[in-house]
Amino acid sequence: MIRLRRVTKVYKGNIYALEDVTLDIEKGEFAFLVGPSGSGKSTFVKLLIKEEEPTSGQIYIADTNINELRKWKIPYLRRKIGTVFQDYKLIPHKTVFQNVAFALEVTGKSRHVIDQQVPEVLKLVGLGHKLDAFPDELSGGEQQRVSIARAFINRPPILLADEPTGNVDPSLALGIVKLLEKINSAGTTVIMATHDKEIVNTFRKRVIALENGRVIRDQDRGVY
Amino acid sequence: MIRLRRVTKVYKGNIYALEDVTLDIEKGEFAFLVGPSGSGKSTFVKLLIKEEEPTSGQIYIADTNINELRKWKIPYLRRKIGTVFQDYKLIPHKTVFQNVAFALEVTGKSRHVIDQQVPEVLKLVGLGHKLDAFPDELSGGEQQRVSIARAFINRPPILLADEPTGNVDPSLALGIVKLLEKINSAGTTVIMATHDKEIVNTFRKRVIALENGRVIRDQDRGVY
Ligand SMILES: Nc1ncnc2c1ncn2[C@@H]1O[C@H](COP(=O)(O)OP(=O)(O)OP(=O)(O)O)[C@@H](O)[C@H]1O
Ligand SMILES: Nc1ncnc2c1ncn2[C@@H]1O[C@H](COP(=O)(O)OP(=O)(O)OP(=O)(O)O)[C@@H](O)[C@H]1O
Ligand SMILES: [Mg+2]
Ligand SMILES: [Mg+2]
Repeated sequence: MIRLRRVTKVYKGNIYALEDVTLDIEKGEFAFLVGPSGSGKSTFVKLLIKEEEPTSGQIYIADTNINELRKWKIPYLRRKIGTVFQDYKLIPHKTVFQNVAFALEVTGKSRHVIDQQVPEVLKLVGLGHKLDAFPDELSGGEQQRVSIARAFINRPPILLADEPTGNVDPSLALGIVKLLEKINSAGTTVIMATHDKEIVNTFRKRVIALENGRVIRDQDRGVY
Repeated sequence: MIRLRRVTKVYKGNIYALEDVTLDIEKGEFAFLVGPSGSGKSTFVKLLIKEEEPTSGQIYIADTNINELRKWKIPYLRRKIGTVFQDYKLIPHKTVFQNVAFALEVTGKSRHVIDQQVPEVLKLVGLGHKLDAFPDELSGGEQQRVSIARAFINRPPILLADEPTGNVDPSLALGIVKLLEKINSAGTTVIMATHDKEIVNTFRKRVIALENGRVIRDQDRGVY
């Protein structure tokens, strides 16, 4: 489902954010992406949604070589991939409800479906009581949870979560990853970049470890 | 040094972010502030630097009642309190070096002192090689570390850190808190809001626990 072949990303100033990465992630897998700060996790995520392009190498998503994807097709790619960003990327002038509803509006869902599904998914992340709040009226962890709700409300085939539990307490973190596990058991391929050692060691999923842009370890049922 | 007397903060919509908080933090103490997402930790920090004002109650910093502080004096208050924000608040059009140098410029330090101290403090947080990078060219954890460097370069008497390790790996988190401990042993009062259970249980400092805006626990050498 997701295939990287010798993918390298060099930023200006000769910064090798990813170097010669080759790996496959099959449909329905759950993988943790771990590694020190600056090791390339967010870069990995950005390459998959074409927010950045590789310096060299090939990336295939569901058999499509995304290097060759025309610009006008990128929004369709991103609709297949729900993304929780490390910096949330919420729309400041829209409420919590509107931010999450937006993900359904762009796929043409009816008002009726939106009014039913948005509160439902926000309850799942514990924010049923914040529907009318604006992003700047939320705590850090609450903003993070809105970003999570928005990423999976469409039940996309792939869910990329870039450090989705960095700003929440351990019991809420557990709840979030259990939710990702539930989404995964429904068929969604889940890739979660994280620094949370406890979570990785608790869930024992595939662990892909990065260091200085290289994959140094890749284990099924791995530990941090 | 820091005294709160029956401090309550209610946001619009009747949200009690802090409720009837009374506590003292003495000069030179190190306290962890813990609690679930949305429990009031960031609100606590904002009240101390007058980014928000209490709905009721009194706040004293170094014997000054900050409720009565004139608006023009607020920058002087904030120079006494180095703050690491949960959302970093870096200046986008300034480099890493310039962002940190700014904290020294506003206290009138000479160019000579700035050119010597800025690289030094950035090396301490592992960013000696990123001086000329801009915030949007940094990883999440790197931006967090610039925010930390900027907060303590002035060796302020009080350091407030709002979740300074949320975006870094465990070994780097340990390094950061060890650095805060070193700053504390030099006389700085340190208050660190955190979700990191491991860190709190490792360092065994005073633990102030919030829940729904109330202090539910306050222990010396506490655990998460
Ligand atoms: N400007 C605001 N307007 C309205 N409500 C707010 C505002 N800022 C915070 N809140 C609410 O106040 C409560 C406490 O928020 P606060 O940011 O202090 O929590 P926190 O403990 O820092 O959470 P986290 O661990 O998620 O960062 C939350 O319910 C939040 O939604
Ligand atoms: N736009 C950019 N321009 C230049 N360098 C960049 C850019 N984005 C990232 N980098 C650098 O590439 C490297 C990898 O960054 P990346 O954001 O992928 O790390 P990360 O593993 O997500 O780190 P963290 O855990 O701190 O979020 C870092 O050295 C970073 O400074
Ligand atoms: Mg990152
Ligand atoms: Mg907070």
